[in-house]
Amino acid sequence: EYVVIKAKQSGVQVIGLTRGHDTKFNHLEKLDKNEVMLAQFTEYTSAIKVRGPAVIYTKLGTIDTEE
Amino acid sequence: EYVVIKAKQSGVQVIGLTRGHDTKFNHLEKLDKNEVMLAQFTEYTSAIKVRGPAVIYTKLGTIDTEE
Amino acid sequence: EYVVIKAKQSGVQVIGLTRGHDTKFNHLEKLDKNEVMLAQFTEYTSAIKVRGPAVIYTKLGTIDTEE
Amino acid sequence: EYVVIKAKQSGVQVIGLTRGHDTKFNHLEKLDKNEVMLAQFTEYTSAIKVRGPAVIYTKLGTIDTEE
Amino acid sequence: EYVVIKAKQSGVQVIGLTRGHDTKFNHLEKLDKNEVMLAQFTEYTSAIKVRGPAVIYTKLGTIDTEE
Amino acid sequence: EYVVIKAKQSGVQVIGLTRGHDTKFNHLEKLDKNEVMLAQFTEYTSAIKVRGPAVIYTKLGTIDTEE
Amino acid sequence: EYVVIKAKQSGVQVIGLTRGHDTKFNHLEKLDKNEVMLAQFTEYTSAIKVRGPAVIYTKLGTIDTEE
Amino acid sequence: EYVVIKAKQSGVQVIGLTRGHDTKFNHLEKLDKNEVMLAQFTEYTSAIKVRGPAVIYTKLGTIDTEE
Amino acid sequence: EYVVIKAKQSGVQVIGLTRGHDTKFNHLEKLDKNEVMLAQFTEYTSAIKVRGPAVIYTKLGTIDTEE
Amino acid sequence: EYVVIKAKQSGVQVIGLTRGHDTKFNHLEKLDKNEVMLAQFTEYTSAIKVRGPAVIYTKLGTIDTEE
Amino acid sequence: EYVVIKAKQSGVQVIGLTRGHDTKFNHLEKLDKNEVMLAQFTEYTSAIKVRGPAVIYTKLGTIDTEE
Ligand SMILES: N[C@@H](Cc1c[nH]c2ccccc12)C(=O)O
Ligand SMILES: N[C@@H](Cc1c[nH]c2ccccc12)C(=O)O
Ligand SMILES: N[C@@H](Cc1c[nH]c2ccccc12)C(=O)O
Ligand SMILES: N[C@@H](Cc1c[nH]c2ccccc12)C(=O)O
Ligand SMILES: N[C@@H](Cc1c[nH]c2ccccc12)C(=O)O
Ligand SMILES: N[C@@H](Cc1c[nH]c2ccccc12)C(=O)O
Ligand SMILES: N[C@@H](Cc1c[nH]c2ccccc12)C(=O)O
Ligand SMILES: N[C@@H](Cc1c[nH]c2ccccc12)C(=O)O
Ligand SMILES: N[C@@H](Cc1c[nH]c2ccccc12)C(=O)O
Ligand SMILES: N[C@@H](Cc1c[nH]c2ccccc12)C(=O)O
Ligand SMILES: N[C@@H](Cc1c[nH]c2ccccc12)C(=O)O
Repeated sequence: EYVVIKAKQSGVQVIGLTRGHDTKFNHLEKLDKNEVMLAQFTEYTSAIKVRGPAVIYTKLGTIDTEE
Repeated sequence: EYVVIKAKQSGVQVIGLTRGHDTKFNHLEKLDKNEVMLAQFTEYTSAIKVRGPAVIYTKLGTIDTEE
Repeated sequence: EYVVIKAKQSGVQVIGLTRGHDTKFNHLEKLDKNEVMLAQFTEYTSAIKVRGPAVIYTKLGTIDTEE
Repeated sequence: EYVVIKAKQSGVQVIGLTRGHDTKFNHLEKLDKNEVMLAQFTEYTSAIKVRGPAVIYTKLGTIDTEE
Repeated sequence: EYVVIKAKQSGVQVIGLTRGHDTKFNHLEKLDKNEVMLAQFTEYTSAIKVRGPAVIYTKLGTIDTEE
Repeated sequence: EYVVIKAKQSGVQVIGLTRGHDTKFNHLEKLDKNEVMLAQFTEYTSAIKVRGPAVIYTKLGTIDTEE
Repeated sequence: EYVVIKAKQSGVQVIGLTRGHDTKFNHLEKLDKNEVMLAQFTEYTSAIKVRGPAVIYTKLGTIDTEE
Repeated sequence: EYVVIKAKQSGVQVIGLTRGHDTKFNHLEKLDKNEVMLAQFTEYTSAIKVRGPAVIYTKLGTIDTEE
Repeated sequence: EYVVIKAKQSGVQVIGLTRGHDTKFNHLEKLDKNEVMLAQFTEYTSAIKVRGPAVIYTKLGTIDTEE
Repeated sequence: EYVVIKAKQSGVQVIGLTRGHDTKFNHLEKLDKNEVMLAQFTEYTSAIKVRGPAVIYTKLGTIDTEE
Repeated sequence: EYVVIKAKQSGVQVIGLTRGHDTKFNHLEKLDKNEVMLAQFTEYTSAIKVRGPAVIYTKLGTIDTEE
């Protein structure tokens, strides 16, 4: 399972949340304008938050965070 | 299995409910306006509640909590 | 396997029934108006009952309890 | 594998039949009008009977017991 | 794997035939008019016979025993 | 894997052939008019013969033995 | 994996070829007119030959041996 | 995984090539006109060659060797 | 996983490349005009090269080497 | 699971991010104009970033980084 | 998982990149005009680069490196 995040502008944040008993940030990736991140769910990451203007491609739909 | 929650306004709450014999909150994530959370069901989370104005994308349909 | 319950009004009850030799309530979750619960079948919950005005999204169809 | 039973009137009975060498009732759930039961086949339940006015949603079709 | 049998009239018989070296009846369920039985193939039941006026829903088609 | 045989007339024979090094009959089921048999392939039965006027529903097609 | 052979006339032969280092006949089934044989590939049979006028239903297509 | 070969004329050859470090013939089956062979890939056969006028049915397409 | 190669003319070569640390030829099969080879990927063959005028049928598309 | 990146111009960077507790670069591949990279998610790479003008083909959609 | 590369002109290079902690070339295959290579991802190859004028057939789309 992976998702795809494309930054429409610089400053997009893709945050991995820890799998397990606790839920805290394990990583914060900053994307510049037009950068694309393809990110899996993993043993370490069971939730993902996206902040900033981005298009997120998932199997459940495509989401423009600004619309 | 994951679902996607997009906050239409700030103050959306995504709550993980514990897997197991008991059912209580294991985590409460607050989303600001336009933030997107992609959340799996896990060893720790077997149910999820969403409060506040949001669009929830699932394989069973897309749900606008305000409609 | 998960299902999605959206409360049309406050007072919706989502009840988990125990997996196993016996069938009794393991949990009763109350939903307020517009709250959404995404609930899996689990090691502990092999049947679910829904009371009150709700829309239930399943892979077998979408059901409005009031229609 | 689960099925969905919606009671059109009060008095609907959802009966679990035992898996195994014998076939007898392991549980009888009564549904009131508009209640919905989502029920899996399990280690204990390998057949289900439905009595009374109900709509039954299955992957093989949707059945109105009164039609 | 399950099938669904709806009795059009009372007196429908759903018979489980034994899995294994022998083939004999392990159970005979009688259905009244409008009763529905959802029955799996199991460790004990590898064939099913249906007698009487019924509609049988299977993944291979829907069969009205009277047509 | 199961198939469905509906007898158009009495006298239909559904024969199970043995799985294994030998191929002989392990069972012969007679169907009366309008009786339906739902039969799996099993540890004991790796081929099935049908004699007499019947409709056979399989995932590869539906076959009327008389046409 | 199974295939279906319907004999259009008497004298159809369904031959199982042995799985393994050698390839020889393990069984020859004769079909009379209108008889249907549903045959799996098995631990003992990894190829099947059909002689005579028949319709063969497979997941790769339906074949009339006489056309 | 199986394929189907129908001989349009007598003299069709279906050849099994050995699985393993070497590649040589393990079997050569001759088909007469209108004979059909349904052949799996196996522990012993990882490639198949067909010579002569035949129609070959596979999940990747249907091939007439003469066209 | 298998592919199908049909030789449009004699002199087609189907070459198996070794699975593993090294990549060299493990086999070279020559096809005459109209011969068809159905070849799996195996423990020994993880890549295949085709030289000469052929039609190659794969799940990713059908390719005529001359077009 | 693999994705495909085609460089529209020289200078495209395909970066592998480490699977595990930490998230850092494990590899940076530079692509020249018109080069294509087909890259899997692996034991070592659980996220991929793409910088520069490229077309990225994924099962969730096709993305032109410049649009 | 395999992909297909057809060389439009001679001089196409299909490069296997190593699976594992390091990413370096494990093999470089040269294709002449009209040659086709069908290549799997393997224990040794977790990424593939293609240089030169080719058509690449993948489950994510068909790519002409020159367009
Ligand atoms: N630590 C949580 C993270 C999580 C995943 N899905 C969630 C849904 C809601 C809240 C938290 C979560 C877990 O692994 O289960
Ligand atoms: N603790 C419960 C949580 C739960 C999951 N699905 C439910 C449905 C209804 C009520 C509770 C639940 C369990 O793991 O089973
Ligand atoms: N305790 C029962 C609960 C149940 C599941 N499906 C049912 C259908 C009918 C009646 C009871 C049930 C079981 O695990 O099997
Ligand atoms: N005890 C039976 C119940 C059953 C399941 N499917 C059936 C079909 C017909 C009759 C009985 C059954 C069993 O587990 O096998
Ligand atoms: N005892 C037989 C029952 C059976 C299943 N499928 C059949 C088809 C034909 C005849 C008998 C059967 C078996 O388990 O194999
Ligand atoms: N005893 C044979 C029965 C059989 C199955 N499929 C067949 C096809 C042809 C002839 C015989 C068979 C076997 O198990 O393999
Ligand atoms: N004994 C051979 C039979 C066979 C299966 N598929 C074939 C294709 C061609 C020739 C022979 C075969 C085997 O098990 O492999
Ligand atoms: N002995 C070879 C046979 C083979 C299968 N697929 C091939 C493709 C090309 C050449 C040979 C083959 C193997 O098992 O791998
Ligand atoms: N020996 C290589 C062969 C190979 C498969 N796919 C490839 C792609 C490119 C280059 C070589 C290969 C391997 O097993 O991995
Ligand atoms: N080291 C992280 C990399 C990662 C994968 N998916 C992510 C999503 C967001 C942030 C980081 C990641 C992991 O394996 O889990
Ligand atoms: N050695 C790397 C190769 C690789 C696969 N996919 C990638 C994506 C980006 C960068 C490198 C890679 C690995 O096995 O993981």
